[in-house]
Amino acid sequence: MSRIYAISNQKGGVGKTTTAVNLASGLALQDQRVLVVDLDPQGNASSGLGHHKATVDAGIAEVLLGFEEPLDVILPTEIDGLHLAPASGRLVGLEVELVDTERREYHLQTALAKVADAYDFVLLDCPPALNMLTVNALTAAAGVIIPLQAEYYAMEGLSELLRTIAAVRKSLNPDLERTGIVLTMVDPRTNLASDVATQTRQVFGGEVFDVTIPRNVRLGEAPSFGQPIHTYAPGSRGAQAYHELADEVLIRAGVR
Amino acid sequence: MSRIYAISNQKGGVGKTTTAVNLASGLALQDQRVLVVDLDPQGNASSGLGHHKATVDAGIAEVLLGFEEPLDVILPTEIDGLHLAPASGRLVGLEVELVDTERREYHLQTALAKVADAYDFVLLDCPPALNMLTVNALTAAAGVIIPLQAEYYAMEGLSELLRTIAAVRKSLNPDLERTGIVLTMVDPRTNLASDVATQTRQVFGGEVFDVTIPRNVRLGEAPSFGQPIHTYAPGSRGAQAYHELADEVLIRAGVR
Ligand SMILES: Nc1ncnc2c1ncn2[C@@H]1O[C@H](COP(=O)(O)OP(=O)(O)OP(=O)(O)O)[C@@H](O)[C@H]1O
Ligand SMILES: Nc1ncnc2c1ncn2[C@@H]1O[C@H](COP(=O)(O)OP(=O)(O)OP(=O)(O)O)[C@@H](O)[C@H]1O
Ligand SMILES: [Mg+2]
Ligand SMILES: [Mg+2]
Repeated sequence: MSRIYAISNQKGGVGKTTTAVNLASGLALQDQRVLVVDLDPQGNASSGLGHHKATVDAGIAEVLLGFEEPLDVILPTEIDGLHLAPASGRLVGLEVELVDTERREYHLQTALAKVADAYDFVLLDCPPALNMLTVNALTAAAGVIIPLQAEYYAMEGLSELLRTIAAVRKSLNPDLERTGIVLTMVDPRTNLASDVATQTRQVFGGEVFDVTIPRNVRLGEAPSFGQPIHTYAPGSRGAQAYHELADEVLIRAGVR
Repeated sequence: MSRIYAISNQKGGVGKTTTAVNLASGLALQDQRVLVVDLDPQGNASSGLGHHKATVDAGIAEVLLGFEEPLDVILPTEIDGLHLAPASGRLVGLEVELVDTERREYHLQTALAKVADAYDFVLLDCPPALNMLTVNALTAAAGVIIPLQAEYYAMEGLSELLRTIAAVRKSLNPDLERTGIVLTMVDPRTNLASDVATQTRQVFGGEVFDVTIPRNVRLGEAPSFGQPIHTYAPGSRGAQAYHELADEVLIRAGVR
């Protein structure tokens, strides 16, 4: 039984890709078979896992357009059991190409149904927009993990994201749940971060994961080596935090 | 003679809005008449200047759709001489509405031509995507100011942005220049930030503004009060850095 999670937040730079890549590696190190799908035209999750989009002939865009089968584009990574459906250059124009097609919101759901059983978890890295790529992710997913940067602008956009999730649940994917909110880039030395973190836990209670992801420069360095944190800096606070997040996700998924 | 600058980078969370709002206030404090246009459906520049999008009946989206004249939606801010064309809720669906219209890339250019002469500078805050709203901004602008976070993923996206600017210059706006790259959120204590900053200056030379915007928590706090940095924390390093950026922009614009 594969669990598909969308990692989504339309606010930019809140740690979606960093969470997708490092939660995936945390889960893989707990003997889970994991697939990361890079739905962001920037292709950061791809390069963060060692496959720069410029080197990718066919990726998830070609699958969504019907030119390739999912298994034909999936790549291995440095971590056993962790695979990637990469971004290719074609993803840049896909938004407009998808808009006029039949059942435009269901392309990803249909594609993933062909491979999901080969994985315990599928993580969908979303672009910073509530666009057709994100709607495809929310339609294909069983749950949404929301990275939330402990900053004012990030908090401001949360209600719009929750409205979009509710709208998708109502009209496209009745099983879509809110799996959890993970606080990211929290620098405990600043009042801003601790105030926002406290407020978020007050408002959302148990929906917020217990672990808080600290600001940790190793998380920013790892992508330049094409590695997740657990191979780049296994002893770092960033690696520890994403281990803990993987534990919590396993519990919420009912695997533990 | 009004100078229109797009503040653009498709990478999310690199400081586009923070730069648009605080460069605007830095210029206004140097007796320039400034208009900020919020083209991001998130509406961060609007709330950063004290006008939450939920309270806006008509904004730039209504102007681009032809329902309102620009002067009808422009709002004052706390700073004399600094005005805002805010985001409204309608901006969320505008991308799809614009795609099928005549001369879809020129709506903003046409709208701004009606008001630009009332301002010395017009700053366009762009969403984190190379979409129709961003293309409208690049078509209306004389120059592009590129906020660049000193991180690996941000560097990775730069070449795609430069290609898009070149494409717009070739087919839509022959006068479009690259005004400059401003390094943002630079924490001098980390090697990552200083390495990326050094590399950027080596590759782009004088195109990179001399001032580096440091990571400064005051810049993150100011938006929750709806104020630019120069009224929220005038003595902060963030305020000083955006003062210096305003000086450099005045020089590059030929005003100094
Ligand atoms: N906990 C952290 N500590 C330090 N740096 C981090 C942390 N999380 C993410 N980063 C860095 O911050 C930047 C933004 O993170 P990331 O790219 O993962 O966000 P995103 O939400 O995927 O952005 P986008 O909206 O562009 O897709 C990246 O350069 C990343 O390396
Ligand atoms: N120099 C800085 N020091 C500290 N915090 C900063 C700085 N610049 C921006 N921030 C904060 O970092 C976050 C990202 O900045 P901002 O929202 O301006 O980026 P953006 O590029 O406009 O994001 P988006 O892609 O979502 O539009 C915000 O919460 C902002 O308050
Ligand atoms: Mg990302
Ligand atoms: Mg912004």
